[in-house]
Amino acid sequence: MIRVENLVKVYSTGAIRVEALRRLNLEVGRGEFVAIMGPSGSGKSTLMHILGCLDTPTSGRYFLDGEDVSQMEGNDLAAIRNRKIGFIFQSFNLLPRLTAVDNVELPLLYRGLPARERRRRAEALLEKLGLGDRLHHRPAELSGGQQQRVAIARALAGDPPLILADEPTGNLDSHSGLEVMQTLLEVHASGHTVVLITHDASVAAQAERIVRLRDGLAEEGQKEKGE
Amino acid sequence: MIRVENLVKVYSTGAIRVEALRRLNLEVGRGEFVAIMGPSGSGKSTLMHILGCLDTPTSGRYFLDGEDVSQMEGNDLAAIRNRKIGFIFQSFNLLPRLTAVDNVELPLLYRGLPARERRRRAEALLEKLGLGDRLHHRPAELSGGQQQRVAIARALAGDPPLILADEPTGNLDSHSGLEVMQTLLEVHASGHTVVLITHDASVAAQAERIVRLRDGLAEEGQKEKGE
Ligand SMILES: Nc1ncnc2c1ncn2[C@@H]1O[C@H](COP(=O)(O)OP(=O)(O)OP(=O)(O)O)[C@@H](O)[C@H]1O
Ligand SMILES: Nc1ncnc2c1ncn2[C@@H]1O[C@H](COP(=O)(O)OP(=O)(O)OP(=O)(O)O)[C@@H](O)[C@H]1O
Ligand SMILES: [Mg+2]
Ligand SMILES: [Mg+2]
Repeated sequence: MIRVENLVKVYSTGAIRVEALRRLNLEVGRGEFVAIMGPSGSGKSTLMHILGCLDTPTSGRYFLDGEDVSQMEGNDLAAIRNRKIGFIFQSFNLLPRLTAVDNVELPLLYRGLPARERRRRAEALLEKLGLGDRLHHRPAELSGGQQQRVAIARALAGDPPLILADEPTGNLDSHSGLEVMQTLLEVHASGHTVVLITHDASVAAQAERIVRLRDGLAEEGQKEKGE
Repeated sequence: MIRVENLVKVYSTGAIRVEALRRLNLEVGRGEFVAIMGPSGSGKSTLMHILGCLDTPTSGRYFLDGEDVSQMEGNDLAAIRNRKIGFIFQSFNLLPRLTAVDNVELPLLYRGLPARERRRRAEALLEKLGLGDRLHHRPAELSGGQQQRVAIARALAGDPPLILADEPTGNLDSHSGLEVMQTLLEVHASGHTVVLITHDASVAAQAERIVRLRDGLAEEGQKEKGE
């Protein structure tokens, strides 16, 4: 499903130049559940943004379902993103003026679902994540962990084939964290591909494989789960 | 240093009414290191904002150094906040147009320190937290864990007697998390009072005492460290 070849991302503005990804190679098979770990600043979120079609690499190739998206732009990239990818951001990125349920319905607008079906699905997901009594709160009226769970529900709402989760349990107590992992495991079991960044070894242990990043490079295949 | 009596906080806007804190009682002695744990949505950040003089309770009392601040407003509250409290926010709240080092210098402006001394202190703190090569990056040019460390440095810059840390290691790998805890333990050892919210039991274990919140109430004294 995902094949990344010699991916390079250089941030360069004014006096600043950072090589965030340095010829990174990675493959994720359709239906796999992969965890990505690595030190703060090692390039994980940068990689995720490229995988999520939210950013383009400086050089190198990214094949999503066999299609080279690394040179796509604007509307083409957005179309693929909306159809294929659910993204859980490290800092949530909820729309501040929309309620929880409206935030979750957003991906469903693109799919032409009728209003009642959008609402039903959004409510069901939020209830599953323990937010049934917070449907009409705006992000500023939610705790950190509640905002995180709204971001998760939004990513899953459209049932996309690829789920990218950047630190989905960072703000959650053990109980809510278990609920989230339960939900991701169910999504995976129903055939979806899941790539998850985490600093929590007990979360990573629930994936099928762990890829470790260090200084913009992936130690692919050298650090298998259980080693 | 901190005494909170029958603290109540009710959020009430339109159809929404949430009792976030429900007659909460808590004491923290000068120089103590207390961890606060509890489920997502149990009222931890709400309590922290009141302790940090960023919000006022609906009812109840908050004595900071023997002074009743629960009925203070505006400038008086701000003055106490700037002089006495360093706050690490769950979502960082860095100023987006300032660089890392400028963000960290901010609390020092209130103290009339000369520019060269402000810069020296800010740089020293950032270097200690592994960000010596990120001084001139703006928040959007930093990873999640790097932003978190800038927020920590900013809270410590003015050497305030009370440090309030809301999930300071949530976005950090184990190595950076250890560096942060090391720094907080040093600050505590030099006489400061530290109150820290965390979902991580291994972080809470480094405090002298753990207070557990559930549904807006503190189980004070019933769950001591090691029980
Ligand atoms: N402005 C608001 N209006 C209405 N309800 C609110 C508001 N802010 C917070 N709440 C609610 O108050 C409760 C306590 O929120 P708080 O942020 O203190 O939780 P928390 O313990 O810090 O949770 P977490 O571990 O997820 O960060 C939550 O259930 C939240 O939905
Ligand atoms: N716009 C930018 N300009 C310059 N440097 C950047 C920019 N965005 C990110 N960086 C740098 O690129 C590196 C990788 O950042 P990235 O966000 O991918 O790290 P990460 O592995 O997700 O870290 P964390 O675990 O802390 O979230 C970091 O060192 C960061 O400072
Ligand atoms: Mg990141
Ligand atoms: Mg909180």
